[in-house]
Amino acid sequence: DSRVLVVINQKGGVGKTTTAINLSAALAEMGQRVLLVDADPQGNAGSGLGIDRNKLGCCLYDLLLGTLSLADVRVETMIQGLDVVPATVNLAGAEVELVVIDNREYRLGEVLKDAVNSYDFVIIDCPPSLGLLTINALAIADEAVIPVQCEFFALEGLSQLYSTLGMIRKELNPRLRQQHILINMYDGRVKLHQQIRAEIEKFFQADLFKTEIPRSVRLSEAPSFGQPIMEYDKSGRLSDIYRRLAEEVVGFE
Amino acid sequence: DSRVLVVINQKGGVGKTTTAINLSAALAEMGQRVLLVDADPQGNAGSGLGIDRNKLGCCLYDLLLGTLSLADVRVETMIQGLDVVPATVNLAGAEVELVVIDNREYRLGEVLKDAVNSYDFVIIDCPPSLGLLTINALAIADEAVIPVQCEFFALEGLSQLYSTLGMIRKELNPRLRQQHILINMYDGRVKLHQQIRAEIEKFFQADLFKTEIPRSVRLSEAPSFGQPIMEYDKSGRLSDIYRRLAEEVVGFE
Ligand SMILES: Nc1ncnc2c1ncn2[C@@H]1O[C@H](COP(=O)(O)OP(=O)(O)OP(=O)(O)O)[C@@H](O)[C@H]1O
Ligand SMILES: Nc1ncnc2c1ncn2[C@@H]1O[C@H](COP(=O)(O)OP(=O)(O)OP(=O)(O)O)[C@@H](O)[C@H]1O
Ligand SMILES: [Mg+2]
Ligand SMILES: [Mg+2]
Repeated sequence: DSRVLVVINQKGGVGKTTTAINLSAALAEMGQRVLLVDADPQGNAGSGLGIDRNKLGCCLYDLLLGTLSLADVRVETMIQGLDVVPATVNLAGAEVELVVIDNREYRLGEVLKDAVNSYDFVIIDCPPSLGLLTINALAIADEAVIPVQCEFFALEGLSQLYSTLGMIRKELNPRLRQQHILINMYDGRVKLHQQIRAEIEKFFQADLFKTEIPRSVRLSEAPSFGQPIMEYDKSGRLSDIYRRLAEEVVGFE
Repeated sequence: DSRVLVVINQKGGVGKTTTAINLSAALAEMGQRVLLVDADPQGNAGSGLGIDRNKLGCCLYDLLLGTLSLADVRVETMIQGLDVVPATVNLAGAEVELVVIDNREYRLGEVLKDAVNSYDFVIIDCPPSLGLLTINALAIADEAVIPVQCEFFALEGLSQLYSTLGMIRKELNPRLRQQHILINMYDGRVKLHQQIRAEIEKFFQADLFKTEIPRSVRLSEAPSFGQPIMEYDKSGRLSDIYRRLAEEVVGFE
């Protein structure tokens, strides 16, 4: 059985997509079979891996509506062992259309049933909201990965996110085992970052990844070449950091 | 009559709230009467001005449901001339509850009718999505302010946003006159920022603000003190830049 990891945070721009792409690629490099599902209508997880959304005929939306199967919408990437279910803008329609169907929270789980047998990891990149697409992802998740910036607004949202996770465990998915907080864009020279990090360590120590991601321009350059950091800067510092993150994730088993 | 400015971008973390808070404060400093409406369930616009959302009894949600009036939910800030309609987490429920009511796109317009007579500017901070709360804000907007980062994913979303604005003009709000793009977190030393900025200038020159906001740690420190930059660093460079931005906005009249 595969492990389903959901990358979530309703705070925007904290590095959900960057984490989803580079963690997926690092796991695939270790020999794991990975399916990256883009559940964000912005479609950044696909485009960050060089998939041109305008050329796509179909995506997660068609899977959710049941008009196509997983085999139809799945796309191979240039990374051995990493496939993607991309998103296009019509996925935004799903948020409204899902509201009126039965079992609306479990729709994604139903359509990804096949995937959990043929991959080691299913990684779901979520939009910056706690709407129905994110709830659908959480309803089938084994673990949640929560990227955070060490800034005021990002810290504020964490307690709200934790109460949502508690509600999901109680009402939709008792299998949601753990959540892991990943500090991202950390700049040790910035006093605010040191202070906020100390707050996160104080309140959320048990859930904190040992690995943390520094701010690095190379990381924000890579998606414009359609590559994960392991391809864009193979022997660079950031590639090693994501390899360490992937080892930590595999070690949680 | 007041001018309604909506700060939008479905890309997360580009600086919507930072722009809404500091532009509102700079306009108030010039003597304009400003109402800042927080339409994002994260509630960052209120907390960035020192309003404790846990102490609030009510918010925009109660206004949308019609259980309270504008006078009940409006909060004065420490800035002369700047009032806020804060958001609490129950606003997230409005996205789903609005789906089933008549005229669901115009609900915000109906409840803010009083405001447009007693303020010079109504500024609405939107969540990072193109859902019903953002559509409600666009349905009553005179102008849209679009903060962008000079990074790959942020540029990708602009053309999607422009087609949404076109749809809004045609179907919901022909009065939506203009949109203005504000470059934010710009770092001239970063090659990617120079390249992306050149792209934005090529395709969106006519809509670009002359003022642009550099990356500055002071700006991300200010909200943790509950202050806009004009209070936190009164004579600093960033305060002057937001004063110039406010003058540019007033000059568009
Ligand atoms: N460690 C880092 N160092 C530098 N830049 C980063 C880092 N992590 C992410 N970025 C950049 O910051 C921006 C925001 O990251 P990203 O888009 O992955 O966040 P997100 O949480 O997925 O955003 P959204 O909420 O819109 O989905 C992107 O331009 C990305 O390239
Ligand atoms: N020019 C700037 N320089 C440095 N930091 C900035 C700047 N503008 C915004 N920030 C910081 O970047 C982060 C994102 O900004 P902000 O929260 O305003 O974006 P947003 O678009 O409102 O996010 P969301 O999509 O979650 O609503 C915040 O921590 C903010 O303090
Ligand atoms: Mg993303
Ligand atoms: Mg915001």
